[in-house]
Amino acid sequence: TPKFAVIGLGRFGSRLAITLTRSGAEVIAVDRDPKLVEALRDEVTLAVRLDSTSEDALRAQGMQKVDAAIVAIGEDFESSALTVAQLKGLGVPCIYARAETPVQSRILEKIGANAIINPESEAAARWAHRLMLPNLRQYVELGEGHSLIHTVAPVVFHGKSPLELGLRAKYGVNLVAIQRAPTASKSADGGVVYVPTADTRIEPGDVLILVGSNKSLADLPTD
Amino acid sequence: TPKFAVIGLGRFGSRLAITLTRSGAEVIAVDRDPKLVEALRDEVTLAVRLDSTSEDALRAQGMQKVDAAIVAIGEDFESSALTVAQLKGLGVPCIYARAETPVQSRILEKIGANAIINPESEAAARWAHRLMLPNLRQYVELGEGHSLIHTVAPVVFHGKSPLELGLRAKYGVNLVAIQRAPTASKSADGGVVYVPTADTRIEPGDVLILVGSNKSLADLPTD
Ligand SMILES: Nc1ncnc2c1ncn2[C@@H]1O[C@H](COP(=O)(O)OP(=O)(O)OP(=O)(O)O)[C@@H](O)[C@H]1O
Ligand SMILES: Nc1ncnc2c1ncn2[C@@H]1O[C@H](COP(=O)(O)OP(=O)(O)OP(=O)(O)O)[C@@H](O)[C@H]1O
Repeated sequence: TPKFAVIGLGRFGSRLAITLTRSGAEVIAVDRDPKLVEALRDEVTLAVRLDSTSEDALRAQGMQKVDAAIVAIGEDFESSALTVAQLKGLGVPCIYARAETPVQSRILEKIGANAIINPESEAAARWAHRLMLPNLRQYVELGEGHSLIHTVAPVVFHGKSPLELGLRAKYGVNLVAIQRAPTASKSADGGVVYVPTADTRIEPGDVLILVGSNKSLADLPTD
Repeated sequence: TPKFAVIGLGRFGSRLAITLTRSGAEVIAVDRDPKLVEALRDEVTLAVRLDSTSEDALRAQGMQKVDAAIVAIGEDFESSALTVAQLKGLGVPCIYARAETPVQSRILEKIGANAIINPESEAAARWAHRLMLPNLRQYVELGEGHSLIHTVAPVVFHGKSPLELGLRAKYGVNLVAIQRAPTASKSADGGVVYVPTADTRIEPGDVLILVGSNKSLADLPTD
């Protein structure tokens, strides 16, 4: 069973600790704020109040035995940096750390972070993408004039299958998969992905994952 | 040109406003904190100090003429809710609003938000996925025993092409695309995606996007 330490139980850290626990990992969740520790007590393997800048406190909780530690401290960069240094000193094999600027990222990497997390920047990049292409939720340039796109199924496709529509023959695009939202969800991501067969019916609200030349994709009906 | 209003210039809002502007949109960035407005002055089309809960202030800045408004206020839920209501009242066609809990999401949707943004939760879900499958950065169940996965190229694949490796013939998997990190980036996402040909060389660090039966994918070399 993978064993993780999540340090800093703000909105990102607490959500991460809970999600990892529900996915079956062993999670020790750490914060110096007792209210936040208490709130997570039944949601993670072990919720502990401690100051992560103290090497002794970390060692006492067995922090050196985890597979990976995630430092989710957001605004207090010095605490974050010192925590990364302590974890490195304890021999934690994999350290993820949150940073808000490129300078902070470089510093944390020099101190020992293996990868940098920036929830707000990552989310801003995705939402900017989605907003700039309202009918295409995600657009990725594949090079050589081809692309893989996610697009909301146009109305003329509803109730039809790839074969009936002639997606390949008539539109020149390849339907790689269909992302269908679980009924209650309106989130930016998630949803079940189906590998469609020649006669899968496309439903309203489906997000189609298509590959084709940029021209073919641009020529698709948009509604 | 798409025209956006971004209200609330915290870490997420400011990053979003800047990214949208760089992608070619017209962006009016709003905050009641003059320091944050000043910091964005040269990075967006127009940076304005105002209180978004005031309908007159919003109208005076032409807020009713935008294509979409993004309410990126994080911690002050009442400001966020009232702002959404004002934007709805002004007839803004598309409103995205930030919420931190399911209850807040439902309230904002009832008031008029078309979609909900939760940067920390979205990031936590992605990172939990990535952490649980260290050699598979993203795993999506395609149903019917097949999956689409992103996996770091195993060492035995380095320097070889799909044809030389016999990905289809020998491993029974289909290489949909290769995600290659731009050299300076260690971010969780991003990176250029190539549609590989039979003799594209796989490089160390490449993330391979593969489709195949769960058994074939599980049998791939892991390093
Ligand atoms: N030295 C430390 N030891 C333990 N916990 C710490 C330490 N320093 C900060 N923290 C905790 O880290 C948590 C997250 O930090 P902070 O609230 O500054 O980030 P944030 O960016 O607002 O988080 P989010 O955006 O995820 O809500 C806080 O709950 C704080 O108590
Ligand atoms: N009524 C309002 N009018 C204009 N700006 C507002 C209003 N209420 C809050 N804001 C601004 O919204 C911004 C973001 O809110 P806040 O700092 O609470 O969120 P946050 O969750 O910490 O943001 P982030 O995680 O993106 O850094 C703040 O800069 C604040 O000044």
